[in-house]
Amino acid sequence: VIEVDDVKRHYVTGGGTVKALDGASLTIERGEFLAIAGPSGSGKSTMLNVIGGLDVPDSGEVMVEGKHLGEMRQSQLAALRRDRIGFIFQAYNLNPVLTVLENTEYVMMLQGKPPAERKKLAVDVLEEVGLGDMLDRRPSQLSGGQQQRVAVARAIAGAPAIVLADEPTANLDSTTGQELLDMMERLNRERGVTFVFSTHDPEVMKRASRLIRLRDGKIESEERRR
Amino acid sequence: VIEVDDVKRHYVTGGGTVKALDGASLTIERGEFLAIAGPSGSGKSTMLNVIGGLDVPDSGEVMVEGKHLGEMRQSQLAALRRDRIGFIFQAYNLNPVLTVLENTEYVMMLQGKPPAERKKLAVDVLEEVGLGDMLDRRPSQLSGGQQQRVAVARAIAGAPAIVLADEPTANLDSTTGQELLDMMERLNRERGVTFVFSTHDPEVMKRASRLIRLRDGKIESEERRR
Ligand SMILES: Nc1ncnc2c1ncn2[C@@H]1O[C@H](COP(=O)(O)OP(=O)(O)OP(=O)(O)O)[C@@H](O)[C@H]1O
Ligand SMILES: Nc1ncnc2c1ncn2[C@@H]1O[C@H](COP(=O)(O)OP(=O)(O)OP(=O)(O)O)[C@@H](O)[C@H]1O
Ligand SMILES: [Mg+2]
Ligand SMILES: [Mg+2]
Repeated sequence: VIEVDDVKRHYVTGGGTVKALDGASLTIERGEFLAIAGPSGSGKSTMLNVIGGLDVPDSGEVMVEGKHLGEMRQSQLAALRRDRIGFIFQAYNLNPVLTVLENTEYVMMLQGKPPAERKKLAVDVLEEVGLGDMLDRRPSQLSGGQQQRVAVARAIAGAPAIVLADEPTANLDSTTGQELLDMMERLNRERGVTFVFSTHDPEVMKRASRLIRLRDGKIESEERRR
Repeated sequence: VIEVDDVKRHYVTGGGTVKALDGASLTIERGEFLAIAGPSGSGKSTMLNVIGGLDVPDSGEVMVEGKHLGEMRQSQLAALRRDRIGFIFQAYNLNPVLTVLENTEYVMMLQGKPPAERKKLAVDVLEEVGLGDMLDRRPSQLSGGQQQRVAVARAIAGAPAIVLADEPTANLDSTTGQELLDMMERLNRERGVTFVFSTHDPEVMKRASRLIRLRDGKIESEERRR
């Protein structure tokens, strides 16, 4: 369902050229539960951004559900992300002026889901991540881990086909992190949602059915498990 | 060096009253290397904010180096933080318009350290956290873990008496996280810097000489190690 073909992405800074991705290729089947590990700065966030069409590689191809991202117009890319992909950002990127509930409903609203339906879906997922009694708070009234969970809820509330999660448990205690993984695994198993997540957490890596290791923008190794 | 006496801090939200800290007391000796653990939302960030004078409790007392924070004027509190305390925020709070080097030098500049000296101290600590070749970048040009390391560098560059670190390794791979802890331990051992950090990471907890567990705004348990 996702095809990354010899993708390169570099940045030119004052100090020189940074190769965020340096010829990475990856095929992800529908329904996979894939973890991307690697040292800080190895290209994990860049990889997720490129897969999700949020960043454009300098060379190489990315295909999602049979479509070449590089050939799509901005509006088509936006529609693909809105309808097919749920994104959990490393820094959460919640809208500070919206409540927890409104933040979670946001994408479903863009999709045109009716208010009653999107509210129910949002409330259900917020309860599942333990935030059911914080619907009316704003992000500044939440702890770090609570903000992270809203970011997760927002990405999965509409049960997208693909979830791209950038370090989804970084600010969570191990119990809450495990509960989140249980929920992600269940969505994966029961609804066939494809999960691709970056992580530094060995506990999260253990739960992946496949583990990719990045180093200096390249895929260093790969293991299949269960 | 730090005395927290029956501190309470609540928030009133639409949904009711949240007891972020609910009668917590803690004494921290000079030179300690103390970890605060606890579930998401248990009050760790609030505890650090109250110790650092960034937040005012509703009741109870906080004393830092013999001074009652509650009796100090804003200017005195600001001077205490600037001169005696280094703070690593959970969301880093880097200044987006300053470079990595400028962000790291910032507190030392407020302290009136001469340019040559603060630059040397800043460059040294940035090299120690592996960012020596990123001095002129801005936060938006860094990975999540690189931003976290700048936040650490900024807090410790001037070797403050006390460092309050809110989840300093959350976005770091285990190697980089261990290197950071090595550096913090060395500052603690060689220069007597007092460290108080919150964490979810069992590896970080293991390295603490004392571990406090919070739950629902109260201290649930405490262990001394080594
Ligand atoms: N401005 C606010 N308004 C209302 N409630 C708040 C506010 N700030 C924090 N809280 C609440 O206070 C409690 C403690 O928050 P705190 O940030 O200290 O938790 P934490 O232990 O640091 O959590 P985490 O591990 O998720 O970072 C949480 O329940 C949080 O929702
Ligand atoms: N806008 C930018 N300008 C210059 N370099 C950048 C920019 N964005 C990212 N980089 C660099 O690209 C490399 C890969 O960054 P990326 O964010 O993908 O790493 P990561 O694996 O997600 O790291 P972390 O685990 O710290 O989040 C890093 O060396 C980073 O400094
Ligand atoms: Mg990243
Ligand atoms: Mg916190």
